Amino acid sequence: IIELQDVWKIYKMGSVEVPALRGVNLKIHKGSFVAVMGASGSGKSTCMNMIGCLDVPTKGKVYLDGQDVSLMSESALAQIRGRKIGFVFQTFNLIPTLTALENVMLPMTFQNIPKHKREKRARELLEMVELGDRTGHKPGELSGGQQQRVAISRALSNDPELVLADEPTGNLDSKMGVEVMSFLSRLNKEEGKTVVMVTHDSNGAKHAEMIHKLMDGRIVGSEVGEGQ
Amino acid sequence: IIELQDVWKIYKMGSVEVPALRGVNLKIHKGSFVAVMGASGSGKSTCMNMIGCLDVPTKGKVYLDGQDVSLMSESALAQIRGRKIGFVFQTFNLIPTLTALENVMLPMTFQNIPKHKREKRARELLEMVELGDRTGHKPGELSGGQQQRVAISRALSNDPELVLADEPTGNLDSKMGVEVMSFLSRLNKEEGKTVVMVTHDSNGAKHAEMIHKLMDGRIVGSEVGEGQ
Ligand SMILES: Nc1ncnc2c1ncn2[C@@H]1O[C@H](COP(=O)(O)OP(=O)(O)OP(=O)(O)O)[C@@H](O)[C@H]1O
Ligand SMILES: Nc1ncnc2c1ncn2[C@@H]1O[C@H](COP(=O)(O)OP(=O)(O)OP(=O)(O)O)[C@@H](O)[C@H]1O
Ligand SMILES: [Mg+2]
Ligand SMILES: [Mg+2]
Repeated sequence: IIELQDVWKIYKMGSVEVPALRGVNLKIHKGSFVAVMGASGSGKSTCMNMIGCLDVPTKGKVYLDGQDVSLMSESALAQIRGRKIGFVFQTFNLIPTLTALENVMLPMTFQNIPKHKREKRARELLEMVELGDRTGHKPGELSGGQQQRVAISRALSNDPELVLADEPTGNLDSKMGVEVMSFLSRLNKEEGKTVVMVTHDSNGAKHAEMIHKLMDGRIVGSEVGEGQ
Repeated sequence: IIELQDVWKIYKMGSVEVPALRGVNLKIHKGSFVAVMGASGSGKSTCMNMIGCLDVPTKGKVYLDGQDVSLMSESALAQIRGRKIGFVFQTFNLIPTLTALENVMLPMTFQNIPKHKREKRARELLEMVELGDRTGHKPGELSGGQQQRVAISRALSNDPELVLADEPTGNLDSKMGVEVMSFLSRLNKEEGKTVVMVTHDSNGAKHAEMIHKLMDGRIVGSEVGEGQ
């Protein structure tokens, strides 16, 4: 479903070059559950941005369902991002002026779903992450872990086939973290969604079928997880 | 050094009341290393804001070195926060338009420290969290865990006697997380700083001398840690 071929990302800061990804080769098959681990600064979020077509490589190619992403129009890409990909950002990226419910409803607006359906689905998603009693709170009126959970619900709002979760449990206690991991596992096993998760939690990573290790912008190892 | 007496924090949202803290009693002695744990939404950050004099209770009292904080002038409080308390925020709160170095130098500006000394100390603090080669990056040019480490360095910028760290390792891989925990432990054992840390990591919490468990806005248990 997604393939990265010799992907490089080099940030230029004046005369200095910062290589965030240095030749990443990665194939993510439809319906798989993949974990990406690695030290802080090793390139995981940059890699996720490539997979989610949110950024373009400096060198190398990204293929989405066999199509070269660099040859697609911005509107075609926007359609795909809106309908097929759900992204849980490491820093949440919630809209501060909207409530939790409105934040989760937002992606559905672009798919022309009627309001009463958007609201019903958003409520269900928030209840699934135990925020049924926080729907009217704005991000600033929520705890860090609650904001993270709203970000998770929002990513699932359009029922995407590909879920990209960048450290989805970093702000959660172990019990809630385990619930989120099982939730992602169920989306994969029962709903057939492709799930790619960046995590620092090696116990959480075990839920995956495959764990890739990133180091200094390169994949240095891949091992089979327990989530077969 | 810090005492919370029957502290309540009740947020009012229209006709709804959200009790974030419901009668918290807590004494933090000078030079101790305390961990606070609890489920997402249980009141940990709210509790830290009380300890750090960043917020006022709805009911109850906060004493800082024996003085009732509600009787202190805003300028006296600002002085204390600037000089005596270093706060690592759960969402970092870095200034997006300043570089990592400038962000770490900022708190020292208000203490009239000359520029060359501010810059030298800021560099040393960033090197301690392995960001010596990222000093010129703005927060948007840093990974999530790198932003978290800048926030840690900034909290230590004025060499405060009280360090409040709200989930300081949430975005860090286990190796860097262990380094930060040992760093906090050293600040306590070797420099005599009082450290209060919110963490979801029970292994990290063991570094503390005392672990308080928060649930639904109340302290429901306290146990001795291994950091004696
Ligand atoms: N401004 C606000 N208005 C209304 N409710 C609020 C506000 N700020 C926080 N809350 C609520 O107060 C409760 C405690 O929040 P707090 O941020 O202290 O939790 P926490 O223990 O730090 O959680 P986490 O581990 O997720 O960071 C939460 O249920 C939250 O929804
Ligand atoms: N806009 C940018 N300009 C310059 N350098 C950048 C930029 N964005 C990221 N970097 C650098 O690229 C490297 C990889 O960043 P990335 O966010 O992918 O790391 P990460 O593995 O997600 O780390 P973490 O676990 O801390 O979130 C980092 O060293 C970072 O400093
Ligand atoms: Mg990252
Ligand atoms: Mg918190």
